Amino acid sequence: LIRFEEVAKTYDMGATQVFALQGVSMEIERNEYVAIMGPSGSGKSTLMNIVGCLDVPTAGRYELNGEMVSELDDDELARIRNQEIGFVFQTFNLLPRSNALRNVELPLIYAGCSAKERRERAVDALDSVGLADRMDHRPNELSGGQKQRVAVARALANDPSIILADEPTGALDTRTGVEIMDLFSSLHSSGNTIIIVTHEEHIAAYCRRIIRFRDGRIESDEFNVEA
Amino acid sequence: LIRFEEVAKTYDMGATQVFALQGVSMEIERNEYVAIMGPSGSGKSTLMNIVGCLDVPTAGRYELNGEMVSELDDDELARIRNQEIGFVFQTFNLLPRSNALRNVELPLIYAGCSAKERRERAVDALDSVGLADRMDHRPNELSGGQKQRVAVARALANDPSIILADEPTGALDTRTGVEIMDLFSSLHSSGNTIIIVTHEEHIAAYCRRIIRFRDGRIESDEFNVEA
Ligand SMILES: Nc1ncnc2c1ncn2[C@@H]1O[C@H](COP(=O)(O)OP(=O)(O)OP(=O)(O)O)[C@@H](O)[C@H]1O
Ligand SMILES: Nc1ncnc2c1ncn2[C@@H]1O[C@H](COP(=O)(O)OP(=O)(O)OP(=O)(O)O)[C@@H](O)[C@H]1O
Ligand SMILES: [Mg+2]
Ligand SMILES: [Mg+2]
Repeated sequence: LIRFEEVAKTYDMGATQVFALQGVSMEIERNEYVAIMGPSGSGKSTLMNIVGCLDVPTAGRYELNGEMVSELDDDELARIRNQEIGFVFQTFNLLPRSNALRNVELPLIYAGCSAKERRERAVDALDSVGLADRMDHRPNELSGGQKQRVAVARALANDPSIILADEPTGALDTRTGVEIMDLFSSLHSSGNTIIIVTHEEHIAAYCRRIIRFRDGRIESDEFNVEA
Repeated sequence: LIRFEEVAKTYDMGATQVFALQGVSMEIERNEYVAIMGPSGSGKSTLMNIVGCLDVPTAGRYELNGEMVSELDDDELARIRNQEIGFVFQTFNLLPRSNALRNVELPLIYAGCSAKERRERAVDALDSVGLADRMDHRPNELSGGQKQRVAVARALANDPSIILADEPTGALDTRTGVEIMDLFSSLHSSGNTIIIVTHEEHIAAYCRRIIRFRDGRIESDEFNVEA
């Protein structure tokens, strides 16, 4: 499914360079449930942006379902993103002037869904994250945790086969966080591939495999025997 | 120092109303170290915005250092905010086109500091949160946790007597989070008043008092004997 070979990402800051990722090689099979952990600035979000075809590596090879992603054109990348991948951004990226329902409908518009089906699926997704009573609120009319739950609902609306979630419970209290993780776990048991960035051990405990990063490199990659 | 009497905040959404805060009465003395906890959507950020003079209550009285805040004009409110209060927002609110150093210098420009002193204090503040090597990065060139640490540095730069921090460690790994809390604890022991919103019990454990909210009301208000 996902294969990285010596992937690197370097940012050129003029006088200096930042090595966000260095020599990353890993494979993630279909229907895996993986946690990505590591200190602040260690390259986790950079990795997720590349896996999700939102950014390209500076060096190395990235293969997704047998296709060399670095050789695909923009249209093919957009097709993969829209059909295969649901993304929960660390910074939410909600449209400020659209309400919660509209924000969740957005990926369904690209997928060519009818207006009626779009609304039904968006309502279901918001209900599944406990926001049935906040659908007509715009982002500045929602609390921090509510904004995060809208971002999770948007990632689920299109029923993607790969879910990439960057700190999906960071702004949530423990109980709300557990509800979101139960949602991801049930998506995992129906066959989806789930990759979650978290710095909380009790969230990573839901996953089957934990890959730890430090300074842009894989520090460890272990199966989680408790899950 | 801070006295709330039956403070309420209601948002009028047209057909419905949202009761973000209802009948909140509390007192916080100078040099207290208080944690605010509660589920997502329970009114924590709404409370902090009112305490920080960034928003006004719909009903009730708010007294700060003996002055009735609801009767002050905008200039007086701005003076209190700039001199007395350092604020770490839940959504960071960094200026996107300014680098980390410039973002931290910002409150010092309003305080009338010389350019030389401004730069020195901003460099010190960024160094104290572990970002000496990211000063010339703009927000989109920083990781999530690094952005949060810039927001913390900005709140400290002006050496305020009251620090209001809304989830100051939410995007940080445990070790970086502990470093930030040690910073707050040393500010507390030099006489500052610190109020922290968090949903993590191990962060609240640093504080001397824990006030828990539910559905816009105070559910409990206890001293933390371990601290
Ligand atoms: N501008 C607004 N218009 C309408 N409703 C609002 C507005 N701002 C906040 N709310 C509502 O007020 C309630 C309290 O929000 P608040 O941001 O204080 O919650 P919180 O306790 O900080 O939650 P979180 O832990 O998720 O950050 C929420 O239910 C939210 O939807
Ligand atoms: N556009 C950019 N230009 C320059 N440097 C960048 C850019 N984006 C990220 N970086 C740097 O790359 C490194 C990795 O960033 P990344 O966002 O992947 O970290 P992270 O592991 O997600 O951290 P966090 O847990 O704080 O979110 C950081 O040191 C960051 O400062
Ligand atoms: Mg990140
Ligand atoms: Mg909040």
